[in-house]
Amino acid sequence: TQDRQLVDIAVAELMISSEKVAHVQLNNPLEHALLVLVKSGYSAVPVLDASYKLAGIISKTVILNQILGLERFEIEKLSEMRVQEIMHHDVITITKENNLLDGLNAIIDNNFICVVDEEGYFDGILTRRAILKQLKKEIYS
Amino acid sequence: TQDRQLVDIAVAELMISSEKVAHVQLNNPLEHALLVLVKSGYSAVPVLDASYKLAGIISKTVILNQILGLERFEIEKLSEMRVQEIMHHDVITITKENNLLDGLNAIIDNNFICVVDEEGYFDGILTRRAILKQLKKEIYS
Ligand SMILES: Nc1ncnc2c1ncn2[C@@H]1O[C@@H]2COP(=O)(O)O[C@H]3[C@@H](O)[C@H](n4cnc5c(N)ncnc54)O[C@@H]3COP(=O)(O)O[C@H]2[C@H]1O
Ligand SMILES: Nc1ncnc2c1ncn2[C@@H]1O[C@@H]2COP(=O)(O)O[C@H]3[C@@H](O)[C@H](n4cnc5c(N)ncnc54)O[C@@H]3COP(=O)(O)O[C@H]2[C@H]1O
Repeated sequence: TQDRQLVDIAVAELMISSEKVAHVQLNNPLEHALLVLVKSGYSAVPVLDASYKLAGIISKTVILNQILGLERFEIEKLSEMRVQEIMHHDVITITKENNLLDGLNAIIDNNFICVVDEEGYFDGILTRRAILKQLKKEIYS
Repeated sequence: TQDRQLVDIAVAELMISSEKVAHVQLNNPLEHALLVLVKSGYSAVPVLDASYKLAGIISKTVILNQILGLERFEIEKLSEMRVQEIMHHDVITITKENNLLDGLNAIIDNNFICVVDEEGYFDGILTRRAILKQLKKEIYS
């Protein structure tokens, strides 16, 4: 019975839809990506291409790793390099029609999961917070 | 019945104990803290004082915000400033004797929760991943 409820909840009901998701573009310089991440406060955000298809994920860690030289932080690399060169390419995805249980499986090892349609267009993100809130609801009801 | 199981699981069983937790000291320069965060890959870690009591939490965002000047990233501030000056002071905590449900409530808005004893000594951290894995176990059994 508990199980039945969880598979009835679609990702679409829980996700943050694309217009509310901070993101960067493939060809942005790292400097812009780092600014977006610092201003938004997020540790990582999706990377989209010009047609709004999902291309990858970029994180503060990966940008900082790039500029961490042997002697100092090589700040000049931030304007020389592009998001596309260092982002994570293999991104786990799910669809709006998947359910909470599918999402739970994917979210064990990831802060958030990108939601895409069959053509790869970016629909939004499913966050750990959304899943935890729903599970807490189920537990207390 | 489901509820009973969750309140039976102590934080002690789920947490990452202190010796496995990456952390920094109150008086470390920001440069050291940023290196620990970049090398470990974590977005934020606990801050301890010299006697291993919990003092706060430091994140990449807060360090990067400090050095983000109007014109450029002010890298020199990294060696001039200390963790203590910019860390989050008001940190939510729980104890080893609390249970999973207490942890679930606290973890909705936080990536991890610090576990301390009555004197404030740092015992470990309870992560979202640990809670999600346990909830998944409960659901599938
Ligand atoms: N501005 C803010 N206001 C209130 N709470 C905040 C916040 N920024 C972060 N948090 C809290 O910290 C958690 C971890 O955020 P983080 O940036 O590491 O990791 C985030 C971030 O990488 C991404 N994310 C969340 N919302 C996003 C958005 N609107 N746009 C882009 N990425 C987002 O999904 C991850 C998991 O998010 P989740 O909500 O589960 O968990 C968030 C949330 O509980
Ligand atoms: N080196 C690594 N190996 C494998 N997976 C990794 C990893 N680094 C990060 N992850 C994955 O990314 C999630 C978010 O990590 P984040 O660093 O933002 O946020 C982390 C970090 O701030 C802190 N944390 C976790 N383990 C820690 C440790 N051993 N020492 C210090 N802080 C830790 O707790 C937060 C939540 O961790 P959680 O495990 O729930 O969730 C982790 C985990 O699923």
